[in-house]
Amino acid sequence: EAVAVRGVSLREDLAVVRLTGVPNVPGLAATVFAALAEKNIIVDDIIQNLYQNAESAILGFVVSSEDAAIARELADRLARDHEMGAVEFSEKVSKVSAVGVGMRSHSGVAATMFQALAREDINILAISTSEIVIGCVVPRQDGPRALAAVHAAFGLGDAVNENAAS
Amino acid sequence: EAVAVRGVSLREDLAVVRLTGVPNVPGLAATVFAALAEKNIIVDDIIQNLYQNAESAILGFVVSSEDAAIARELADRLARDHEMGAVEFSEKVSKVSAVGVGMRSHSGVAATMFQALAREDINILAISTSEIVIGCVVPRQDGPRALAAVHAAFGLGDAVNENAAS
Ligand SMILES: C[C@@H](O)[C@H](N)C(=O)O
Ligand SMILES: C[C@@H](O)[C@H](N)C(=O)O
Repeated sequence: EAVAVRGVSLREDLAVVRLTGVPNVPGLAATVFAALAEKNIIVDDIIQNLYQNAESAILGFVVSSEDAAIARELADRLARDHEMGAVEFSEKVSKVSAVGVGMRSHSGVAATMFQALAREDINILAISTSEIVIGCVVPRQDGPRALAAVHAAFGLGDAVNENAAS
Repeated sequence: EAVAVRGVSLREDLAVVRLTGVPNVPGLAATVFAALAEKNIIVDDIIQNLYQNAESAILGFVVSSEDAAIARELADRLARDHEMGAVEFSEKVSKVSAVGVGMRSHSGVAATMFQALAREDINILAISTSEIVIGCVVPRQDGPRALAAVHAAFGLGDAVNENAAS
């Protein structure tokens, strides 16, 4: 619902690292993030679902482009040490976020946001939410267009590009 | 870092629906959420990662227990109509969320939160974040213990159970 969303922003220069086939046992997410913290890697979002009938998880996390290489190297090592599956990687991505109040009727707000992106033929690579934010990772070249489209879809004024020179 | 987290809360009576093998093409997330919105299903979190070398996605969403059956039925239909993979389902789950300011050094805050859960042998089923929230879905019976453990890990006072009678 248009009234629920009060702002949309774009964060650029990101990458997504995905650990696949993570055994679904307590302690693994802790191990992964202790390792990232120990390398001082700043993580923008953490996104996990189970799959393979809940035997495994896909544990994804978003980092800045400048930390991408070290994050990927660390992910490769963790995958080997803990018998995970392949490490997947999406480089050169951006994240567009819709911020609102009372977005618990997420399905309506999400539908509006995703439809705005679909109309622009923009592919949604990752989605992560909280009660007041819906964040969509898109290919870098589509970021500015995604920002404008989502802004317009919620009837808002000038789009805010966090990366634009002020 | 303890100073960054100002509160932890627990939301109970949830379920997670996971669409697997979702073709990674623009427009599918929009189709799924338009269908959920049309049935007035309230979605608590939306969690998506790509996998299978970015050919497909796992698109998960958290709903209340009372909407679980209708959400699952809808997911089954969408999976058939759009040639997705199996629909997976986690019933009887709760979500513990750490709320903070300046949590962009997520890896340290996340490590602390996940380690608190690991020490209690609590399995993390799903993770979704925004800039100020880290949310972990855990089995229902572990919710109250998860809340207490995360609270203590961040040096906070009385835990807030959103579901406790006031
Ligand atoms: C997959 C990973 O999150 C695991 N379930 C854990 O609790 O650490
Ligand atoms: C998988 C799904 O999110 C798809 N990438 C879309 O943009 O709709």
